[in-house]
Amino acid sequence: TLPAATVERLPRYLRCLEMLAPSRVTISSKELARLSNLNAAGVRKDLSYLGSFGMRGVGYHVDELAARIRRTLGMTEDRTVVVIGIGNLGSALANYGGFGNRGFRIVGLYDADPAKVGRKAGGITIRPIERLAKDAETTDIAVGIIATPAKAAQGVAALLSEAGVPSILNFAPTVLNVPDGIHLRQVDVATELQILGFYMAGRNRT
Amino acid sequence: TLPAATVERLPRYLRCLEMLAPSRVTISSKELARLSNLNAAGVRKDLSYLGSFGMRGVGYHVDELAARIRRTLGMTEDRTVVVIGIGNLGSALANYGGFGNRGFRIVGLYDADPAKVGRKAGGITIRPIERLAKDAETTDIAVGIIATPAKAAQGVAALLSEAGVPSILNFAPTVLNVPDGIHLRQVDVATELQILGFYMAGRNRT
Ligand SMILES: NC(=O)c1ccc[n+]([C@@H]2O[C@H](COP(=O)([O-])OP(=O)(O)OC[C@H]3O[C@@H](n4cnc5c(N)ncnc54)[C@H](O)[C@@H]3O)[C@@H](O)[C@H]2O)c1
Ligand SMILES: NC(=O)c1ccc[n+]([C@@H]2O[C@H](COP(=O)([O-])OP(=O)(O)OC[C@H]3O[C@@H](n4cnc5c(N)ncnc54)[C@H](O)[C@@H]3O)[C@@H](O)[C@H]2O)c1
Repeated sequence: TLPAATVERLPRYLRCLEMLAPSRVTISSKELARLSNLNAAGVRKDLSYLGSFGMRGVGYHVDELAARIRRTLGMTEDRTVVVIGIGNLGSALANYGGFGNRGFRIVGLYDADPAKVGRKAGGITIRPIERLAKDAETTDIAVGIIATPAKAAQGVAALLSEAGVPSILNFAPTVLNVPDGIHLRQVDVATELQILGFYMAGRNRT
Repeated sequence: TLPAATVERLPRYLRCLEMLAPSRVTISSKELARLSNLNAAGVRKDLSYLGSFGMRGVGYHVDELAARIRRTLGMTEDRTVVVIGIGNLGSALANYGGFGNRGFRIVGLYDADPAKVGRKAGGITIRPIERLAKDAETTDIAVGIIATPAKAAQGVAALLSEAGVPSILNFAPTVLNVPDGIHLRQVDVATELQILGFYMAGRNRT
C-alpha cells in the first residue's frame, strides 16, 4: 500500500507532467524532481509504488505515468462534491474551473442564510442547508467542502457524516471531530505562506 | 540545509503541536506522526534537521519544538502581504483570520475594477492596481497573493516582481514565469480533493 506522504505528492507530479509540452515523450526522475521541487531519490521511490515501469537511462514514459497516477488517485471515476457555506470562499470554489478536469463535479451548494437560497453560484442554485440530508438520499455525494465560519463547521460536519458523505474537506479554522471512517482533510492557505516564509530570508534557517 | 519536503511538513507539525492541550509537556515522534498522518521515522528525520533535542524514551518538549519550528519558518518576523484581485477568493483571503497568528499581516488590497476601488474588505480599503508600484516604494512587501482570473495573472506577477516583491503565492490556474530569485508557490485546492480521492475507494489503489 502507498505511504500517506507519497499519496500527497502524486497530484503534484501529475500537475508537472500536465505542464510539459504535448510533444514530450519521456521524462527522467531528475527532471521531474526539479519541476516538483523535490529530490530525485524521493521521486523514484514514490513512483516505484506505482509499479516498475521507469526505463533505466531513459526515464518514464510521460503519458503512461500520468495515466497511472490518475488511476491511482481514482480520477477515472466521477466524484460528486457539495459546498456548504456560499460566502466569499464558497462562491470562489463554486466558480472554480479546476475541479472539473480532475474528475470532481459540484452537484450541490448549501447555505443557512435564507437571503442566499435561490441565488446561483457557478451556475448552480443554492439550496437551504436543511435539504442536505434529504438530497443525500437520492444523490451520491463523495465529498463535502466546508466553507462556513468556524463556529458552524462542527455542526455541518455532523450533518455530512449523518448523510453518509464519506469525505470532508474543511476550510474553517477549527479542529473537527468526525466518526472513524470519514476521511477528513484540513486546508489552510497560511501553510503555503509559512513555507514561503522559510525561503524568504534567503538563507536556509535552522 | 533543510530539504524542501521537510520544510513543507513543518507547518503541519506546528499545527498539530498547537492543537495539543496546553497542559501537554512532551510528545513522542510516534504520536506526532499519527496526528500529522505521516510515518514516525520520517518525523524523526525531519525534526533532526532542527537540532538534536528529542529525548530518547521521552520524546520532544512541546513548547521547545514549536518555538524551534516557528523560528525555522521565520515566523518571529513580521511579514507583510498584499492581495491582488479582490473578488470572491480575494475577499475570503482579506477576511481570513488565520494569517495574523502566523506572523503575516495584510497591508494592501488591489484590484483593476474601478467599481471595487475604495470599498473595504477585511477592514482594508481596496486600492487601484496602478498604485502597487508606487506603494511598494514606501512599504516593504514580502508576499504578493494573486487571486485574479488566469488571464491577468502573468501581468500581475510581472508588476509584483518589478515592484521588488520577493515571493508570490498564486491561486490563478495558470503557469507563471517569474525571474530567478522570486519564490513562487502555486495553490490548487483540487490537489486536496485528489488526495481525498485516493482514500475514498477504501482500498489502497496501485
Ligand atoms: N483555510 C483557509 O485557508 C481559509 C482561507 C480563507 C477563508 N477561510 C475560512 O473559510 C470560511 C468562509 O470564509 P468566507 O470569507 O467565505 O466567509 P463568509 O462569511 O463570506 O461566508 C460564510 C458562509 O457560510 C454560511 N453559513 C454560516 N453558517 C452556516 C451553516 N450552519 N450551514 C451552512 N452555511 C452556513 C453563511 O451564511 C455564509 O454565506 C471561514 O471559516 C474562513 O475562516 C479559510
Ligand atoms: N487555486 C485554487 O484552488 C482556486 C480556488 C478557487 C478559485 N481560484 C482562482 O482564483 C481566481 C479568483 O477567483 P474568484 O472566484 O475570486 O474570481 P472573481 O472574478 O470573483 O475575482 C477576480 C478579481 O480579480 C480582479 N482583477 C482582474 N484583473 C485584474 C488585474 N489585472 N489586476 C488586479 N485585479 C484584477 C477582478 O476585478 C476581480 O475583482 C480565479 O483565477 C480562480 O480560478 C483558485
